Amino acid sequence: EHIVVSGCALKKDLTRVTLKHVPDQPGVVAQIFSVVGEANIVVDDIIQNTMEDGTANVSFTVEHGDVADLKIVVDKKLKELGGGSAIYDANLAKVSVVGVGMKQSTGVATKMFGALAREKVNIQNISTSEIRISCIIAKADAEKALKAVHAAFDLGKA
Amino acid sequence: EHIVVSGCALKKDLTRVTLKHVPDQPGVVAQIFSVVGEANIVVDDIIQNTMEDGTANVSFTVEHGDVADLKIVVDKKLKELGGGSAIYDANLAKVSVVGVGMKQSTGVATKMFGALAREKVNIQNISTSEIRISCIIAKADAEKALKAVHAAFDLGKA
Ligand SMILES: C[C@@H](O)[C@H](N)C(=O)O
Ligand SMILES: C[C@@H](O)[C@H](N)C(=O)O
Repeated sequence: EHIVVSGCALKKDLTRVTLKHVPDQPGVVAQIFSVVGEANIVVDDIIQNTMEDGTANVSFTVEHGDVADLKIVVDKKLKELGGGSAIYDANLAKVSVVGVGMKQSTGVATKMFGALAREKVNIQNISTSEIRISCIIAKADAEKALKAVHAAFDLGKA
Repeated sequence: EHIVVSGCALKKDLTRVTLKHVPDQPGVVAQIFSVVGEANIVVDDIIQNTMEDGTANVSFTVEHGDVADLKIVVDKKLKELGGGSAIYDANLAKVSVVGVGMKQSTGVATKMFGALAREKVNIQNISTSEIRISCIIAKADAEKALKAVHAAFDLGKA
């Protein structure tokens, strides 16, 4: 049987920007991330869902740092775009399972979600790829979440 | 200067499930993906945003296949969970930029979004990792989107 999951990781210094109900039209995210980049803000993950009602929700994480600058450029751009509101949240952590071929391996994500659920850790954001499944959770849950995922995948053994 | 982007890819056979307003409580996604897995449905990407109002929006893609089975298990689980509605959409494509170290390289995502914006391609979902930035778009935009991204990153040259 393949060993698919090779490790887990925890990131505690991050700020999440949640943009609710931005206009779901071409050019919107190009403009938003363009001004964020011009302000020299380094973006970590980007997640977008469409609400299929003319609006979309975009979340992105940045390294802790100058949230004041971030707010200025994002709020200004949302005004120009004529829609959407921004919530800034720094009381977070990102717990990840790292491995290879994780999509073909059905059940890896479910196992991670189950481990967090058993510890009553609420999952706020999810982002997946072949090599990483990440969940954003409350900072207070960070250590408990890491332990739970570590145990669920037997990562303690060499 | 680093060559960060090594290629782009297009996936045209996928179905997206958009779950709007699911209860934002521990155990919810563990249950949803558990029943999806039990029905032998292979999940591709999972994206979740929190609405910070007690509900969350979860999108996931599956290989084209038995959407009928998928609907049965998902609709049943949402009823049990007491909240949320599901939209199933197969008229989609996923265009991706593939590379390494793409997060440190500010501007790769913005460049991709800009390329799609100039072609008036609407981005419905976004998911990013260090090795891949993926955008879900309308199937009708697939070829135009791939060409635009290919050109933006000069991928035609050997
Ligand atoms: C919401 C945003 O992604 C928009 N659909 C765009 O293409 O830019
Ligand atoms: C919405 C869903 O992710 C929920 N927050 C959970 O932890 O399962």
